[in-house]
Amino acid sequence: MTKKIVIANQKGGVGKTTTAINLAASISAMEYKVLVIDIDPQANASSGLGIDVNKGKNTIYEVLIEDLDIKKVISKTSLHYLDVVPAHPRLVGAEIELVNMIARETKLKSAVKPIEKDYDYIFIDCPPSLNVLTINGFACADTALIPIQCEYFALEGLTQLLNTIRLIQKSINKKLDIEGIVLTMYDSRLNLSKLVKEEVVQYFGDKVYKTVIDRNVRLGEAPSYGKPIITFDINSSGSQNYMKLAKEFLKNGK
Amino acid sequence: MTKKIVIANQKGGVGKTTTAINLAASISAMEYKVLVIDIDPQANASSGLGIDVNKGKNTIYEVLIEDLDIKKVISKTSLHYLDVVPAHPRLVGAEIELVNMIARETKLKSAVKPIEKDYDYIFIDCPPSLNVLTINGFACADTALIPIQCEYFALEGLTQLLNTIRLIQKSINKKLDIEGIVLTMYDSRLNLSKLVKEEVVQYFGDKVYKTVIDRNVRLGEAPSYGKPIITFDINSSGSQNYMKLAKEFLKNGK
Ligand SMILES: Nc1ncnc2c1ncn2[C@@H]1O[C@H](COP(=O)(O)OP(=O)(O)OP(=O)(O)O)[C@@H](O)[C@H]1O
Ligand SMILES: Nc1ncnc2c1ncn2[C@@H]1O[C@H](COP(=O)(O)OP(=O)(O)OP(=O)(O)O)[C@@H](O)[C@H]1O
Ligand SMILES: [Mg+2]
Ligand SMILES: [Mg+2]
Repeated sequence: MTKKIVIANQKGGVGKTTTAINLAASISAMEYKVLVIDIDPQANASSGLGIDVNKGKNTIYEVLIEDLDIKKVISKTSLHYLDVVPAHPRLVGAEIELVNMIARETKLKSAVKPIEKDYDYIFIDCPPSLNVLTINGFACADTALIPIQCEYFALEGLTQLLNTIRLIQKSINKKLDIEGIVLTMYDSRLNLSKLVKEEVVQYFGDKVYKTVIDRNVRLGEAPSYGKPIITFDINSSGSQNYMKLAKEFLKNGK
Repeated sequence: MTKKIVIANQKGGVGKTTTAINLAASISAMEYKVLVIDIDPQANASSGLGIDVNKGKNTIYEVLIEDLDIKKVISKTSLHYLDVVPAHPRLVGAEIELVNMIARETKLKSAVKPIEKDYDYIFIDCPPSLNVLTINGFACADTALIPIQCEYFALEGLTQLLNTIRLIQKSINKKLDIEGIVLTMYDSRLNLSKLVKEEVVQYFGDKVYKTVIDRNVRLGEAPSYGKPIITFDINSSGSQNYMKLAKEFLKNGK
C-alpha cells in the first residue's frame, strides 16, 4: 500500500528539500520504490537529484496546469529505486493560473492516482508558503512530515502551520495525519539548538523523531553535484543521520 | 529625501528578516529616522522588534486589504529612531483577497506615500516567495537589497529573482534599482562559503557589499528577546557586521 508524505513548513530554509531528497534516497537504498515530487518553483529538489532544470522539458507545471499525464514527466535519478517528478520556475505563475480552475486544490491528488501503485513511498517537497501549491501537497498526502530548524523563528510559524493542517483535515483531506517532526541543523554546542529542541519535544511529544539531523556542511555541498548525501559522502554525519531517520520512519510505519 | 528599500529573495531562510531588523536598527542608531514595514505573514520582523503579534491589533493587513491609514499601525520599538509597521498571519489570505482588486500591486506604494517624508529610510521585509505581497514591496521601493546565504541552493534562485526584478522595472516600477547584494551566514572555515562568495562577486561585481555577515549564533538568539542585535549584544560579531554594513550602505547612498 503506497504511502504519500508531504514535507511542509512555510518557514523558509528549514531543511524541507534536504529532508525530501535524503530521506527518500535513504529509503530507496533499502530497496523500497520511492518517488520525489517537487512542487516548489525553486526546483531545488529537482536539481539536488541531478535534473537540469533549465532544459525545461515537461515538468509538474504541465501536469498541474495542462493536465499532462504524470507518467510523461517521471525522471530517473542516480539511484535505482528512486525517481523524481521535477518542478520548474514557471510554476511561480501557478497560483494565479489555478485560481479560477475547478478543484484547483486537488489537481495533484488526481494527477498522482494512476501511478501511486508503482511506488512504496511518495514524498512531496513544498515551497516556503501556504499557497495553492502547498495546499495541493496537503490534499494529496496521507501524512505530513514537518522539518523544524533549531532556530527561534522556526518556532514562531508552528501555530500557523498547525492551523492550516487542521483546516485541510476539516475540508479537503480528512485523513491527513502528522507523520512526524524532524529537528534539523542541530548544533549540540549551541544553547539555542538545545532550547528549541526542548520546546519542540514539549509541544509535540512522541511525534518528534528521536533522530536529530545535525548541521553538516556535506549536506550543503551535495546538491551542487546533483547527488543525495548517500551517494555524495556516505560516511558523513549528514548521511548517517538521514539513514537513521529512514529506519525510524520505516519502523513507525509498521 | 526618503529612500525606500525592499529586502527580497524568494529563497527561504537566507537572512532577509535578520538583515531588515539589524540594518535598520544600526542606521537608526546613527540618528537617522528609520521605518521597517513587515509584509510577511510569518511576521518575524515584527516579533524580532518586540511586537506581540498575537495581540493582533491593526497591522499591515488592515492597511492593504481594508485601506486603513498606515499612521494608525506604526509602532515604536526599543530604539528611539526606529519604528515598525507590523504584519500578522492573517496576511496569508492577502494573495487571494488582492487578486480581484484594482491596482493590487501598488496598494503598499499608495499606503506609504503620506508618511514617507517622516523617515529617512524605509525597509520592507518580504516573505520567501514572488507573490503579490513581494510584488507590492518591489513596486513601492526605490531599490532592492538582496541577501544571499552562502549555500549552493541560494545561488540557484538568483536568475528567477533577477527576472522578476526586470519584469517589475519594465512594468510597475521603472526606477527600481539594485541597492546591493549582501552575503549572509558566511563561515570562513567552510569551502562552500568561499565558493559561493566567489560566484556571487563574479556575477554581481561591485554591487556586492564588501561587508560580509558571518554566521553568529547571537543573531539567532536576539529575536527571542524581541531585540535587534545592537541592543541585545553590541559586542557580538553579528552586531559589528551589521554596523559595518550600515556604514557601507550609507556611504554608497551619498
Ligand atoms: N543539516 C544541515 N546541515 C547543513 N546545511 C544544511 C542542513 N540542512 C539543510 N542545509 C542547507 O541549508 C539550506 C536550507 O535548506 P533547504 O534548502 O533544504 O531548506 P528548505 O526548507 O527546503 O528551503 P526553502 O524554504 O527555500 O524551500 C540549504 O542550502 C541546505 O543545503
Ligand atoms: N548571520 C547569521 N548567523 C546565524 N544565524 C543567522 C544569521 N542570519 C540569520 N540567522 C538565523 O537563520 C534563520 C534564517 O534567517 P531569517 O529568518 O532572517 O531568514 P529569512 O530569509 O528572513 O527567512 P524567510 O525566508 O523564512 O523569511 C533565522 O533563524 C535567523 O535567526
Ligand atoms: Mg526547499
Ligand atoms: Mg523572513
